[in-house]
Amino acid sequence: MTRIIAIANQKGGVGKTTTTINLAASLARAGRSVLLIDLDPQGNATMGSGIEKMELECSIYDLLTGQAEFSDVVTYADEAGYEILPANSDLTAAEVALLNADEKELILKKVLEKNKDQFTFILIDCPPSLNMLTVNALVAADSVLIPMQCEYYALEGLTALSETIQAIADRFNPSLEIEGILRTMYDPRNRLTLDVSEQLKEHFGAKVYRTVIPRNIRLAEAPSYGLPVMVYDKASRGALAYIALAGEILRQYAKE
Amino acid sequence: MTRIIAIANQKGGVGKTTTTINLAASLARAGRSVLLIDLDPQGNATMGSGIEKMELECSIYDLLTGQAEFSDVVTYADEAGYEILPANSDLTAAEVALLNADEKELILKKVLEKNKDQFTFILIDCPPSLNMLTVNALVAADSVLIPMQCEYYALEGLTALSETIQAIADRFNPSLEIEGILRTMYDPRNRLTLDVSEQLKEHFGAKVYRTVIPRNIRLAEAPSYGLPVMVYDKASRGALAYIALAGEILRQYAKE
Ligand SMILES: Nc1ncnc2c1ncn2[C@@H]1O[C@H](COP(=O)(O)OP(=O)(O)OP(=O)(O)O)[C@@H](O)[C@H]1O
Ligand SMILES: Nc1ncnc2c1ncn2[C@@H]1O[C@H](COP(=O)(O)OP(=O)(O)OP(=O)(O)O)[C@@H](O)[C@H]1O
Ligand SMILES: [Mg+2]
Ligand SMILES: [Mg+2]
Repeated sequence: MTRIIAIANQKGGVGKTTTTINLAASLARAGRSVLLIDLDPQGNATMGSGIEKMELECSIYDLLTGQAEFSDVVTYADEAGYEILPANSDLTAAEVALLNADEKELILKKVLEKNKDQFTFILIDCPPSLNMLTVNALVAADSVLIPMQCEYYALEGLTALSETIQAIADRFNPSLEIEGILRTMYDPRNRLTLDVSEQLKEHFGAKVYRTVIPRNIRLAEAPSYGLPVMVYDKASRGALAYIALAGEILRQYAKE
Repeated sequence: MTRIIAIANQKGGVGKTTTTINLAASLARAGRSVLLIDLDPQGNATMGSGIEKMELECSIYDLLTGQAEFSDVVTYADEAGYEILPANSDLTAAEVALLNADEKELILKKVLEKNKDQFTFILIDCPPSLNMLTVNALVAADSVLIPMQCEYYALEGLTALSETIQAIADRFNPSLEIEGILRTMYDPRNRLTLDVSEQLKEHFGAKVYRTVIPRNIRLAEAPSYGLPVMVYDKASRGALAYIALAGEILRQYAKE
């Protein structure tokens, strides 16, 4: 029973990639079979998983444009512990190519339908945009996990994101739901953080994860080694937080 | 003699908007006539300047698509002290519309040629992408100011950004140069920050501003009041840093 989760937020730098990598690694350590899909032409999730994006023979671009098979593109990120569909700047061409394709919002969904069964979790790292790549992720996904930096611009952008999710649910994907809201780079010493956190809980209630990801320099250092934080520094606050998040998510599924 | 500066970096959340607003306000306080152009459909610079993006009769979208005149769209942000071409989600449609237009990379340049003379500085806030909006900014600009968070993904993305700047200079805008590299959210206690900072200086030399913008919660709070930080809290480290940056930039022009 595969669960496809889009990690999305059009606000930049809120921790989408950091969350996708470290949640994927934590779920893999918990024994689940995980696929990470890098849907960002910047290829951050690819590099942060130890895959050199400049040396890819084929990437998710080739898969989306039908030029390569899933088995050609999927790669095992051995230190991270999950499979990955890697991305590089070729994907920029996809943003334009997709706009002219038939059923352009369903391309990723169709690719995944044929290939998802071997995985328990598929996590999709989205770019900071509500463009056709993110739309494809939201159409293909069962749910969306929203990393949220507890600051003004991110809170303000949540309205547009919620409207987009609703529009996609109405039109393409009626079962799409919010997996959860994850507070990232959380610093409880700030009045602003606490205020925004309060507003999130008022609006999203139990959807806001109890687990928060604290600001921890290890999370910023790990990708420079191409490692998830729990491989780079397993006792760090960042590692413990993402392992706790995986636990919170798995317990939600255990209840169902 | 108008100076048009694009504030660009395809990496999300590195402080583009915060820099555009606070540099614009600092230059205005130094007596210069400043125009801020919000080129991001997320409209952060618009909201952070105290302009309600949901209540705009017309926005930069209408200007770029020829549906409104410059004088209809330009608005004075009174507390901030500069003029602004505001943005809202209509601009998302522009990303697609522009792709089909003639000379699509020159649309903003042509608009500005007719209207720039009244301003000393025009600062353009770009979205976290190297899409057609950012391309328009780079084609229209005299120079690009790159805010840089001293962390791995931002450093890794600098290659793609430099290549894009070079490609645009070669093809459309031979006088395009790098105005400077601004280290943002700077925390000198981190080894990573210092390492990345060193690499920036090795690669970009004197282009790296001496002024760094420290991490300061006032910078994150100010936009929730629709104010630049020096209006919100003029003695804050964030305010002093952006005023110092404006000084460093103005001294460079004084030398020319
Ligand atoms: N909890 C944290 N503590 C410290 N640094 C963090 C934390 N989470 C992420 N970072 C760092 O902050 C920066 C932004 O995070 P990240 O790139 O994951 O965000 P993003 O939402 O994927 O950005 P983009 O919108 O550009 O895709 C990165 O340099 C990352 O290493
Ligand atoms: N020096 C700083 N200290 C503390 N917070 C900051 C600082 N600079 C920016 N911020 C906050 O960090 C977040 C990201 O900054 P900002 O939105 O300006 O980046 P951006 O590059 O414009 O992002 P995007 O790529 O989404 O357009 C915002 O919430 C902002 O208020
Ligand atoms: Mg990312
Ligand atoms: Mg911005």
